[in-house]
Amino acid sequence: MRILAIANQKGGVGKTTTAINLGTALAAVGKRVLIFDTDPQGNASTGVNIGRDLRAVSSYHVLNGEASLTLAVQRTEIPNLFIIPGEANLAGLEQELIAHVRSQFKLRDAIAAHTEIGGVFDYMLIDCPPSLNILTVNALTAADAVIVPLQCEFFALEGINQLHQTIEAVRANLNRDLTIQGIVLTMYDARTNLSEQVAADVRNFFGDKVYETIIPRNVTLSEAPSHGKPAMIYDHRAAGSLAYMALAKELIERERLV
Amino acid sequence: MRILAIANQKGGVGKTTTAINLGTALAAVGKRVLIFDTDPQGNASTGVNIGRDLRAVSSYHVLNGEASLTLAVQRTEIPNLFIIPGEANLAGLEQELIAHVRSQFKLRDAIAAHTEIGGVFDYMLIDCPPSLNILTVNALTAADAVIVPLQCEFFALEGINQLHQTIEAVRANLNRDLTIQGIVLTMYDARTNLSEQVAADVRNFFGDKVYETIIPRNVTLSEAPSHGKPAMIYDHRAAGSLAYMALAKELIERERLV
Ligand SMILES: Nc1ncnc2c1ncn2[C@@H]1O[C@H](COP(=O)(O)OP(=O)(O)OP(=O)(O)O)[C@@H](O)[C@H]1O
Ligand SMILES: Nc1ncnc2c1ncn2[C@@H]1O[C@H](COP(=O)(O)OP(=O)(O)OP(=O)(O)O)[C@@H](O)[C@H]1O
Ligand SMILES: [Mg+2]
Ligand SMILES: [Mg+2]
Repeated sequence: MRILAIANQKGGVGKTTTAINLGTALAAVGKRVLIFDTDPQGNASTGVNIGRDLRAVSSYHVLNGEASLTLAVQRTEIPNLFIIPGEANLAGLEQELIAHVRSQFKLRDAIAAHTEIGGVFDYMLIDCPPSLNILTVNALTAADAVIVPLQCEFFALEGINQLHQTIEAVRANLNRDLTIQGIVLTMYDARTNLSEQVAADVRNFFGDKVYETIIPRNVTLSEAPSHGKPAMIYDHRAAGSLAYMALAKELIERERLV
Repeated sequence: MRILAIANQKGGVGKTTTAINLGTALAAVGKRVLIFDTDPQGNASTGVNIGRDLRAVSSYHVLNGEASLTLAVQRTEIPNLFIIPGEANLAGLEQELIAHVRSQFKLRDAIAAHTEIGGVFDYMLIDCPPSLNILTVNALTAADAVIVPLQCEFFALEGINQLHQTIEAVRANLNRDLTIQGIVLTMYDARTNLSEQVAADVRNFFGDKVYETIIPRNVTLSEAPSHGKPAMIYDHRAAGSLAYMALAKELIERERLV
């Protein structure tokens, strides 16, 4: 099982939308995918139609040791796509874990304790909240690699340095093997110069770490969650759905080289 | 001086854009405004052209007690608009303050210790990061009222309950007088049904707490920060600039009734 953290402390850049739709696209081509939702809002869980009443056992319980990964896994309506839901208790985890010795390793240890999970799934995608807190650090410590959604907006460029430094710090202290799987440009609006400028800057800075695939700004991606479905299921012909299918193919290609 | 926290733990909903442009609009009609930037990304500081080299004294130093409010205040290029910048060290404050007795009152205490600030400014606008952590709690504890930017998207509705609960908890335990000044609908796209549906839902739920003024999705608002200027200065005729001018007038009207 490859563990990919989907992280960026800038808010609203498309982390959850990427976790849901990339996950669905990978599932559509036969990969068995587990989404681990560490966002206290639980948006990824809502996006695959896991209601609040189905989150009694969540990623919070896995991270505080009350539940095993195996216990927390749930099916979704999408074949090959499973989820461990997120919920509001996650917001208090930073304070709860402050005195724990291996507070950054809670997820990594939970995965090591249940190796059968590794045998069942091809990918675990971890949806991170918009901050570099204990939840994101747990994700980076457990992950093999990071996928960074980067919105084609000016403010989104500002945070890239901090994210880079955090990834380096995790690699140096907590997870020697952590790499950047790739940077995906999101909400690209071909009608504005801004998107083009940001995309060019990002490619200059990160080179071929940036996926060829660009996710366009596409209303289907923002409407689909209100129907409890990934965009791929809600409208598989939409530009957003096609882009995430292309991203999945590009990701699999890169993974082949790992 | 009225202290207004601009808060919503959902990421990318327009908190910083509101702090910058509402601040500028209030300054344009003669109010003296201080932006207190608690975001580790420091986007609000960048948006008013305060470079990284000018952030040696920041909101971080005010919140950990190393600097007084008065020392940290800086002019911007905009008349009547001042700022206490944000910077990366803020990200570590949660851990640093964990053992402090009045960790939630750091900002409130700093304001009480320097009453001359209250005499100089009409408004303090606090730009919060996308989480309900110690920085947002400090803002809510110091504030007279909260302005909630709410993006007209489905996921943005999900977090409203949690924010409401946090505001209630702060009101019950830390700041009895805290009220909701208003909810401002942002990134409204008249071409999609989604915006209309979300706006209708929000008005049903919050009634007249929702401002009449709606901020449209407008490329000037996202391009202006790359020029280090608020949209109001970059292009005062743009739809986004006009909307923030209207919001400022509506805010002042509401404040008159307080
Ligand atoms: N390519 C896109 N085109 C149009 N809308 C999009 C696109 N990607 C995401 N969205 C919408 O933009 C908003 C932000 O996206 P999303 O919630 O996935 O970001 P996030 O990084 O997970 O946010 P947070 O930082 O709050 O966790 C959502 O309402 C989503 O539906
Ligand atoms: N009305 C608008 N129309 C178009 N773009 C907008 C609008 N408001 C904000 N933006 C852009 O959307 C992005 C998110 O806005 P902003 O950074 O202000 O949100 P935020 O809530 O402060 O984000 P964070 O949660 O990361 O602090 C920015 O790139 C901004 O320039
Ligand atoms: Mg998210
Ligand atoms: Mg912001």
